Amino acid sequence: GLRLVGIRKSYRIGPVTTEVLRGIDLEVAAGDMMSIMGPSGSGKTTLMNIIGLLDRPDSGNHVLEGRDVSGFDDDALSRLRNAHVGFVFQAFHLLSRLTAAENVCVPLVYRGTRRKEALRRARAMLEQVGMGDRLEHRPDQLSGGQKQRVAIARALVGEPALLLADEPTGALDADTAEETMRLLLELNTGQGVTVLIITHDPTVARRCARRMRIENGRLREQAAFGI
Amino acid sequence: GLRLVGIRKSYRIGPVTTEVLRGIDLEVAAGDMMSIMGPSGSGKTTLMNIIGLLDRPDSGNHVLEGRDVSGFDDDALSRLRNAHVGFVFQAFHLLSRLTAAENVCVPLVYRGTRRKEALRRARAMLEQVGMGDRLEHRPDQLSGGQKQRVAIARALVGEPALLLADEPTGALDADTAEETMRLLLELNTGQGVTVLIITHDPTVARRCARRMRIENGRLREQAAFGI
Ligand SMILES: Nc1ncnc2c1ncn2[C@@H]1O[C@H](COP(=O)(O)OP(=O)(O)OP(=O)(O)O)[C@@H](O)[C@H]1O
Ligand SMILES: Nc1ncnc2c1ncn2[C@@H]1O[C@H](COP(=O)(O)OP(=O)(O)OP(=O)(O)O)[C@@H](O)[C@H]1O
Ligand SMILES: [Mg+2]
Ligand SMILES: [Mg+2]
Repeated sequence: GLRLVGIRKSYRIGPVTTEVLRGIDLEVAAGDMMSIMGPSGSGKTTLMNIIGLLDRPDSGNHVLEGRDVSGFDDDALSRLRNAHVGFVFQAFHLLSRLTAAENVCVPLVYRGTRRKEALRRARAMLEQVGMGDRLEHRPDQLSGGQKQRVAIARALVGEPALLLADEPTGALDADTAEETMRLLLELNTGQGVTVLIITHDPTVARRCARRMRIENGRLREQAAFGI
Repeated sequence: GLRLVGIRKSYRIGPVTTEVLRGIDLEVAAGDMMSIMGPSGSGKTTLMNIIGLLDRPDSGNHVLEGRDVSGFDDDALSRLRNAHVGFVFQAFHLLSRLTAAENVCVPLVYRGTRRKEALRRARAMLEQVGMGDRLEHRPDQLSGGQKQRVAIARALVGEPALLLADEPTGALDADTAEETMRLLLELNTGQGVTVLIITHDPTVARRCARRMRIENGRLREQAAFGI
């Protein structure tokens, strides 16, 4: 699980400071499935980058998998991230010179998995997201939704304890989005993976047991939808 | 308006050929507002790149604003495009070293508009999409939805006769998406702009008077929704 207390983050451009996160408190138990919604520019990606140890808050406490990470140096943060966290970036961030299969291997290569074994697992993961017939395509030879599915496969191939997904269905048609959500739900209920999903799609949020909303830099939990 | 007859397009990677468009026929009258839906990877972006003169089909006829463009060279295609077409790319394609306002100026600079006048029009367009307070931000200082709105402003600033929008609301929350659609509808009904929108969102498609669906490389017009 993870716990955030009083997390603040501002950006400064020249003389102007924009306060984006204004004291975020959040407790996520292991095995939770949680959605985060909020207006464009309200700080969702900023919050997820901090939770995923990709960025540091200006102040506040952050505990991940039982460790207080506020004092960790960059190496310790990336070791903890590589061991526990899978990340689906909003802009996918695929490596343009690698094929789909090679992109999905990247998290395994970081851990020292042998290439043959990494490719086998990458291929299996890409088949699970319906991309078995595009293994050798590079990102510029894939459609928007296909790139997104490669990004999802890369986030899952390392069997992370925590999955952070930033609008994972944004570029997908309704059927493909539904298949993706079924896969994430299966990982959550079947393997106990903790899942945090940023989304603008209410049908995605409705599938999550816990639903948060970010507004004016603060986080509020929403009551469960009337079924 | 525009007319496509028998448009075909295949991609080849090594020994494998993927036939994406298999004989597309499409007639769009000036002032039409049309949506295009279809599964991820079905050829929507490929089709829009051809309609917008950014790519050439393998075969077929293409008439835009009364001209048969099949024989045009690259310079003639880009002159026609810069004069008539506004494009919202699926991946935004903002220039990373320019600010939001400078990015929106680009189509006007191409036409030789003086810098002061271009910046004035860019600022007005960015205010219309709710980005008046981010004029000096560069793309990496904007959120996903904010980048999308800059891309929309850039497509509209040149007052094109034809607007091609590839998932223009994909990164937007419901309220911002609604505001964007209202702006596009106002341009269509108020100024007679022809609008083609690729979308995965049925609430966006429902706002369009004509709705197409692409499947197995062919295009089929959908009957109007029951109101
Ligand atoms: N340069 C390329 N080389 C080979 N195949 C390509 C190339 N570009 C696209 N493709 C393939 O062409 C097909 C159509 O891609 P396109 O981008 O038009 O799909 P799309 O309908 O826009 O999908 P999405 O909704 O995911 O954006 C895909 O299957 C894709 O893999
Ligand atoms: N490097 C930066 N410098 C200055 N401001 C920034 C920077 N990065 C982000 N911002 C600002 O921080 C705010 C939050 O951005 P963030 O990307 O977290 O929004 P978001 O909720 O993910 O929005 P979206 O739904 O559009 O993706 C935005 O208003 C944005 O302009
Ligand atoms: Mg975001
Ligand atoms: Mg596309």
